[in-house]
Amino acid sequence: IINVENVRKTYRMGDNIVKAVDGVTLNVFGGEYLIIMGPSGSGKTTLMHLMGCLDKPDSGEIYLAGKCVSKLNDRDLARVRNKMIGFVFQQFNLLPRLTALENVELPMIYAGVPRAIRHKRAKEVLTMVGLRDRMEHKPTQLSGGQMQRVAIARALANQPQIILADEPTGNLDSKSGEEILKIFSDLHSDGLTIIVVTHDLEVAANGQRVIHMRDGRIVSQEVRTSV
Amino acid sequence: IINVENVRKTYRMGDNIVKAVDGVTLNVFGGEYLIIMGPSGSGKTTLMHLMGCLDKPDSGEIYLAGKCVSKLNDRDLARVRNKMIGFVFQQFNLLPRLTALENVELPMIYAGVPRAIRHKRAKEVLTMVGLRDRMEHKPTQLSGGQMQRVAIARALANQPQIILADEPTGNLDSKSGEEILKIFSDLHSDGLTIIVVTHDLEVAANGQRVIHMRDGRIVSQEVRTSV
Ligand SMILES: Nc1ncnc2c1ncn2[C@@H]1O[C@H](COP(=O)(O)OP(=O)(O)OP(=O)(O)O)[C@@H](O)[C@H]1O
Ligand SMILES: Nc1ncnc2c1ncn2[C@@H]1O[C@H](COP(=O)(O)OP(=O)(O)OP(=O)(O)O)[C@@H](O)[C@H]1O
Ligand SMILES: [Mg+2]
Ligand SMILES: [Mg+2]
Repeated sequence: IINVENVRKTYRMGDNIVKAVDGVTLNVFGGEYLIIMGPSGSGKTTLMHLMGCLDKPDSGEIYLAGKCVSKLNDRDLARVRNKMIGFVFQQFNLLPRLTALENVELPMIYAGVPRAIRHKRAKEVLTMVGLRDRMEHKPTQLSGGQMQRVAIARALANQPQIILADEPTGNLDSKSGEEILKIFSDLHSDGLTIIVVTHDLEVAANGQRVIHMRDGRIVSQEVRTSV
Repeated sequence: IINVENVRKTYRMGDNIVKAVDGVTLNVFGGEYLIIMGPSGSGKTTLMHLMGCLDKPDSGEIYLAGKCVSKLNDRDLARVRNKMIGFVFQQFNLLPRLTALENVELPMIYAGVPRAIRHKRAKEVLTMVGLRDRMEHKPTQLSGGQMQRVAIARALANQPQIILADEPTGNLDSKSGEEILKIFSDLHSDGLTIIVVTHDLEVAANGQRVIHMRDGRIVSQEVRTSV
């Protein structure tokens, strides 16, 4: 469902060159539960942003459900992304002046979902992540783990086909983390494609395949052979 | 070295009341390595901000090295805090327009450290956390784990007596996390007081005492009896 073909992303700072993604080829099949691991700074977030069509590679191609992403204009790209992909950002990226509820409604507003329906759906996903009593709180009125759960709820709001979650449990206690992983597993059973960046081996244990990155490249992968 | 006496912090939002810290009494002895754990939203960050004198309780008292914090004026409080406490924020709180190096120099500028000395010290602590090649990067040019390490370096810059670290390894791979914990252990051997909020049991294993919070209160504690 996502094909990454020899993709590169380089940052230039004066004379300094950072090869954040340095030739990555990766094929994610529809319905896969993929885990991405690797040291801090190895390029995981950069790769996730390229796969989620939030950023363009300097070379190579990205295909989303067979469509070549670089051939889409910005408006079509935004529309496809909004419809197919739910992205959980490592730094949450919540809008500070909106409540938790309004933050979760945002992707649905963009998708043209009628007010009553998106209101109901936003409450539903916030309740799913345990934030029923925090819907009217703004991000500065939430704990770190609560902000992370709002970011997760927002990614689920539009019922996307693909979830890209960048370290979704880093700020959560083990119980809250397990609840989130259960949500992901249930969605995976429903047929969604789940891609999770994590540093946590217990999170990684939920995936079907684990790829390891180092210095902008994929250096190894393991495929789970059990049921 | 820090005494928390029946401290309360309540947030009011319209008719809603959130008892973030609901009567906490805690005595941290000088040189202790204390771990604070608890579910998301249980009040850990709020308690840390009160202990670090970044916030004032609604009731109860806080004593820092024997001084009653509420009796200090803002300027004296800021000076004592800057000199004694290094705080690692859960959301890093880096200044986006400053480089990693400049962010780390900030507490030293405030303390009146001469330019050449603070420049050298900033480079030293950034190298300690593995960011020697990232000193000129601004926060938006850093990975999540790199930002977290800049926040840690900044907390160490002024050689404080107390380190308050709010989930300092949440964005780090296990190797980078271990390097940070080694720094904390070394500082602890030098006599520093270390207080770490964490969700990670492996991090908790480094402490001498673990307190558990729930709904704004301390509900249990364990003291390590081995060497
Ligand atoms: N805008 C930028 N300019 C320069 N360098 C950048 C920029 N963004 C990222 N980098 C660098 O690219 C590398 C990869 O960053 P990335 O955020 O993808 O890492 P990561 O694997 O997600 O790390 P972490 O586990 O710490 O989140 C890092 O070394 C980072 O310093
Ligand atoms: N400014 C505020 N206004 C209203 N409620 C707040 C505010 N700040 C925090 N809260 C609430 O206070 C409670 C405690 O927050 P705190 O940040 O201390 O939790 P925490 O234990 O650090 O959680 P986490 O592990 O998720 O970081 C949370 O339920 C949060 O929603
Ligand atoms: Mg990252
Ligand atoms: Mg917190």
